[in-house]
Amino acid sequence: ERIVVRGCALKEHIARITLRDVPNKPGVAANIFHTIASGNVVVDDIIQTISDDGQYAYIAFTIEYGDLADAKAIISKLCNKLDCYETYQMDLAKVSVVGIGMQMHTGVADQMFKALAKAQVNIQNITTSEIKISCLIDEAHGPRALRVVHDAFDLGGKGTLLPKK
Amino acid sequence: ERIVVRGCALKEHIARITLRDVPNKPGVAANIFHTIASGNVVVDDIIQTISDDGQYAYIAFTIEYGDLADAKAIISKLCNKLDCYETYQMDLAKVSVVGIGMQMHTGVADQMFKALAKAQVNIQNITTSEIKISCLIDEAHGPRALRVVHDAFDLGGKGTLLPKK
Ligand SMILES: C[C@@H](O)[C@H](N)C(=O)O
Ligand SMILES: C[C@@H](O)[C@H](N)C(=O)O
Repeated sequence: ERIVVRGCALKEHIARITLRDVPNKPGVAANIFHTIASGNVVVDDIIQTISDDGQYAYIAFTIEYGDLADAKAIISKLCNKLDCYETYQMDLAKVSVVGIGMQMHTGVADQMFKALAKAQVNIQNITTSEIKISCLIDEAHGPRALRVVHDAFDLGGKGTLLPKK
Repeated sequence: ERIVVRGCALKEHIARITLRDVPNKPGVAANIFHTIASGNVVVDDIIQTISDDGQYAYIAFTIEYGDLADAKAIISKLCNKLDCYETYQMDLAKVSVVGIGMQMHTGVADQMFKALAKAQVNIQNITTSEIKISCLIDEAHGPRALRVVHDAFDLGGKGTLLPKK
């Protein structure tokens, strides 16, 4: 199937919170995101992987800078209760490629990651949806990453820079 | 902003491959997904988290059952070269909620995870996009998970079961 990459985008000023050694049992994610929702913290992306033995989960989610202080207060109490721990990372940006087509991920991932590799941009997190591949990177690499990805897919005038929220 | 959940879906017969202790250096993801693309393995979702000290990455991706044999041959060679290791999980399903609206993730995640928790369904992986939250679960829980999520959002006739590809 032909891959049609329609555009790319950059979102800046992102903070990431990662909960580590989270018990991998039913109900734990509900507890975490209910607590966060009640604290009025707006969560953008959520990524969860699990440990090799299935005992623990690692849940990373991104938020706006403005919510970081509230989030930290909520998360530290939560981690005490769940016996897990949290790490924070500021100054992140998300560079995304948007396209259409089933083979989207394998073919496009190859090209997008190659463009970032050539520009020596390290990929911290990856998430995908049917029409998009997103990478969390150091904010300092943001504009350059957008440019090299834009060029890799010959987007001409189609690339966009998302408005800073 | 009002959250409008439009529907939910279930995709069955999913296999997940997780690469663990992957060196977290520029170029490594490009190498991995170029190798996979050259082997004609179609990758669906990609999820990457990184270790606390930033040394290692954990990359999980889902594929169709049909590609598993080819993928195993490619991945074991790759892991030898990169000095990382891989784990496989079959019999997975992906239950998703599709909606519209910025607060989508925080409010909807809370409700979706609560519904799965009440049904004692364990969430193995989580990925989100602007309009969707997806959870990888045991395939055995698939139909039940779809039903409880469908009911939690009062979807009436809107829920869907994706065609088995
Ligand atoms: C870690 C968390 O996602 C857990 N597995 C749950 O189902 O809630
Ligand atoms: C692990 C891998 O994603 C690495 N960080 C890279 O940029 O390629």
